[in-house]
Amino acid sequence: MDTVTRLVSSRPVVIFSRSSCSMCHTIKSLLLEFGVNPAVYELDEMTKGPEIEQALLRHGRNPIVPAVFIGGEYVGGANEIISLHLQRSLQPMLKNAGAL
Amino acid sequence: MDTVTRLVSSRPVVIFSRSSCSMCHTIKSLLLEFGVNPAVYELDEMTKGPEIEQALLRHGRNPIVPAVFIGGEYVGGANEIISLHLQRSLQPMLKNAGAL
Ligand SMILES: N[C@@H](CCC(=O)N[C@@H](CS)C(=O)NCC(=O)O)C(=O)O
Ligand SMILES: N[C@@H](CCC(=O)N[C@@H](CS)C(=O)NCC(=O)O)C(=O)O
Ligand code: FES
Repeated sequence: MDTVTRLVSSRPVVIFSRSSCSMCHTIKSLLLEFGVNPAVYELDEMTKGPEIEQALLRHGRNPIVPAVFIGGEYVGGANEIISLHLQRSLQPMLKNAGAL
Repeated sequence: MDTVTRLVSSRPVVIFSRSSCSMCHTIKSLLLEFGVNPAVYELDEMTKGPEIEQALLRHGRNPIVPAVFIGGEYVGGANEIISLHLQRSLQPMLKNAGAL
């Protein structure tokens, strides 16, 4: 099992982020406001950061951050999360994953 | 005259950016849509990038990018530019600076 797979299956909501990225900050805040307790991995602060970036790139995620996984599944970046939120699909998705 | 002062007085609209930052991309696009022809400096792609970052930090700009100068004056980051746009104050400011 590669690192990303192990990390994303360990918590209902997992966010790969960079601490310097304000768009990542926005998405983190949005999920926190829902009452979610996400696992947040700041790739610029982790020794394994480059390895995880490579894995995300291989999974087709480019540009890389933010990368949001819900229930172990890749959901999307900032655009997708915000679209789902506007379509009122985000909360049901979080509930189904046991994040709420 | 320090590098930043020289750069920001050379064109009506100057943007300090990072090529990897999507918020910078949004602000660049917004100004281009106005018909402005900004000087864009991608700090992650310039040898002088770190020097310019230090100068911007000393001028109180933290976090650093995007940093937008109009008519040689520091106007703000993404939040300020978007607020001015919503208040309909951005276009007059651009006109006064000779950018439109
Ligand atoms: N449209 C994407 C934008 C993602 C994006 O551009 N992320 C930037 C940071 S804001 C990035 O990862 N840049 C390339 C890199 O840092 O490797 C989204 O909605 O999440
Ligand atoms: N509120 C600021 C946010 C600026 C910001 O957080 N910029 C980030 C990139 S999105 C940054 O420069 N981070 C620190 C750094 O990279 O030095 C704005 O509206 O522009
Ligand atoms: S680095 Fe600026 S929005 Fe992501």
